[in-house]
Amino acid sequence: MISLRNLDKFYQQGPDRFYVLRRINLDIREGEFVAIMGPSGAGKSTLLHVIGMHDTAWTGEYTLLGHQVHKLDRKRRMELYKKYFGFVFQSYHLLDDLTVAENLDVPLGYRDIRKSERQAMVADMLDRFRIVGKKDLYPNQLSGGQQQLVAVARAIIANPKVILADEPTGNLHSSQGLEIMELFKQLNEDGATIVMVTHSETNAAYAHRIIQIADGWIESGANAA
Amino acid sequence: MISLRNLDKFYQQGPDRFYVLRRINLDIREGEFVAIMGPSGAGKSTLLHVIGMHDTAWTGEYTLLGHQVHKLDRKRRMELYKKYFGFVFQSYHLLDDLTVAENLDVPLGYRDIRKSERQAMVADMLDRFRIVGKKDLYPNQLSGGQQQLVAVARAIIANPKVILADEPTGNLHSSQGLEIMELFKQLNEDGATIVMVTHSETNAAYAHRIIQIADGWIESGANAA
Ligand SMILES: Nc1ncnc2c1ncn2[C@@H]1O[C@H](COP(=O)(O)OP(=O)(O)OP(=O)(O)O)[C@@H](O)[C@H]1O
Ligand SMILES: Nc1ncnc2c1ncn2[C@@H]1O[C@H](COP(=O)(O)OP(=O)(O)OP(=O)(O)O)[C@@H](O)[C@H]1O
Ligand SMILES: [Mg+2]
Ligand SMILES: [Mg+2]
Repeated sequence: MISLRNLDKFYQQGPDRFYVLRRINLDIREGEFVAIMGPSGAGKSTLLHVIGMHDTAWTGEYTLLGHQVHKLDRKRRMELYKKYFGFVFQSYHLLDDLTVAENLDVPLGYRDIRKSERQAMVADMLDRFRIVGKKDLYPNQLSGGQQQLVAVARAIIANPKVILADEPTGNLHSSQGLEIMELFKQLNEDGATIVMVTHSETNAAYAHRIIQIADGWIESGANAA
Repeated sequence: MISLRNLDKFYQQGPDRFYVLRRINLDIREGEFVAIMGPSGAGKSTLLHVIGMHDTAWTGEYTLLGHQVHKLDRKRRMELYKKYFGFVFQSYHLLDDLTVAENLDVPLGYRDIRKSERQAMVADMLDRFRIVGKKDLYPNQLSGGQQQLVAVARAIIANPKVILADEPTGNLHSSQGLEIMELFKQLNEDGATIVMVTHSETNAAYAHRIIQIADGWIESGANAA
C-alpha cells in the first residue's frame, strides 16, 4: 500500500548538499507492522514525515493506495492524510490552546461522525489511557508522559488505516510502554498498517519486520520478508 | 547539601486542590548520585523544578548549601541557580533563536570565563557528543535525539556542582544512552551531585540510591542509606 522508489532528500547548506535520505526503495504491505530503527540523525523521523505527506521536498516516487503522491497538490495530500493516517509525533505537537478532550476530538472532526458519537469516542479514549481527570487541562499542564499518551490517543482515536508512530513510548515507564505496544498489536490484528520508529528492542519485537536506517540509507529490511 | 522538609505543592482546580507533592522530606548529600523513579504524573519533574528553584509555588522548607531557599527573593535564587546548577529539561528548552554552539555557550556566559576559553569548551563538547557538524544549525533543524544531546551538553558544560537531569536519554538509542550514563558516572566521581529522573532501570543502576515517587508521595529512598 506504501511504495517508495529512488527517494532522495537533501538540505542545502551553503555550497553543500546534506543528504538526509538516499535512494530509498521501500514497500509496506497493507496490514504490516513495521519497525524503523537506527542511530540519532539517521533519517527516521524524516522518512516518517515523507510517508505521512508532511514533507514534499524530496525527489523520487511515492505511491500510496494507488495514488501517485509526488503528483498530487497540497489540498489532495491533506485530504488523503486526514482520511487514512494517524500520526504520533516525536515531539507530540499537541495544540496548546485546546484542552485534552478538544485535542482528542480533532481527528474525529475531519470525519463525518455525529457529535454524540464523538463525545463517546473521546470519553472511551480518556478512560482507556486513564487520563479522565486531565480532560479539561491544557497540554502545558500535563506531565511529559501524559502528553505522550494524549499524542498516542489522538493518533488512534479515529481508527485510521495507517498509524505512523515516532518513538511513541520514550517518556513512559516500561509497563505503560508495553500497554501501548499491546494496544498497537491489537489494532494491527484488526487491520491497521503500522509504521513505528523506535529505539527500543522490546518495542521492535512487536513488529513483523525491522527496517534499519543509518546516514539516510536503508541498511536492511527494505523488502517484505 | 539539599534538604527538603514538609514540602507540599498543589494546583487549585475550581474548588479542589490537586496535590502534586505531599509532605516531601528529603536529604541529598554532596557527591551523591540519586535516581528518581515513578509512574507518569507522579510529581518527578515537579520535584526537580522545585530543587532547581524554577518553581517557588510550594509550602515547606528547602535548604540548599546552607541557604534557606524559601526565604530568598527571585534575584538571589537565579544567582544560586546559575552558579551551581546544570539542568537537562524533559522537553529540552533549547533557545530556538540561537545556534547549537550559541546554546552551549549560554551557561559559560554566566561565569567569569575568557572568550577564548569558552570557545574551546564549546568545541570540546561538540566533539565529545559527535555533533560538530551541527554547531551552526538551529534546534528545529536537529533530530529529536540530537536536541537531547545538546540539552545534556548544555547542562554539563560549565562543570556545575549539581546536575539535575529529567529523563536525559528518552530519545536516544540504548548505546548512546549508556554513553551518557558513563559520562554522568565520571562527573559524579569528579565531585558533581546528580539528581536524575528516569524511567529506565538500566540508567537507575548507575545511581547510589533510588527514590520512588507516586501520587506526590515519596514511597521509598527518602533518606540516604
Ligand atoms: N499547571 C498545572 N495544573 C494542573 N495540574 C498540573 C499542572 N502542572 C502539572 N500538573 C500535574 O502535576 C502532576 C505531576 O506532573 P509531573 O510533570 O511532575 O509528573 P512526572 O512524574 O514528571 O511524570 P512523567 O514521568 O510523565 O514526566 C501531573 O498529574 C500533572 O497533570
Ligand atoms: N532543516 C534542516 N536543515 C539541516 N539539517 C536538517 C534539517 N532538518 C533535519 N536535519 C538533519 O536531518 C538528519 C535526520 O534527522 P531525523 O530527525 O530524521 O533523524 P532521526 O533518525 O529521527 O533521529 P532521532 O533518533 O534522533 O530522532 C539529522 O542529522 C538532522 O540534523
Ligand atoms: Mg527522530
Ligand atoms: Mg516528567
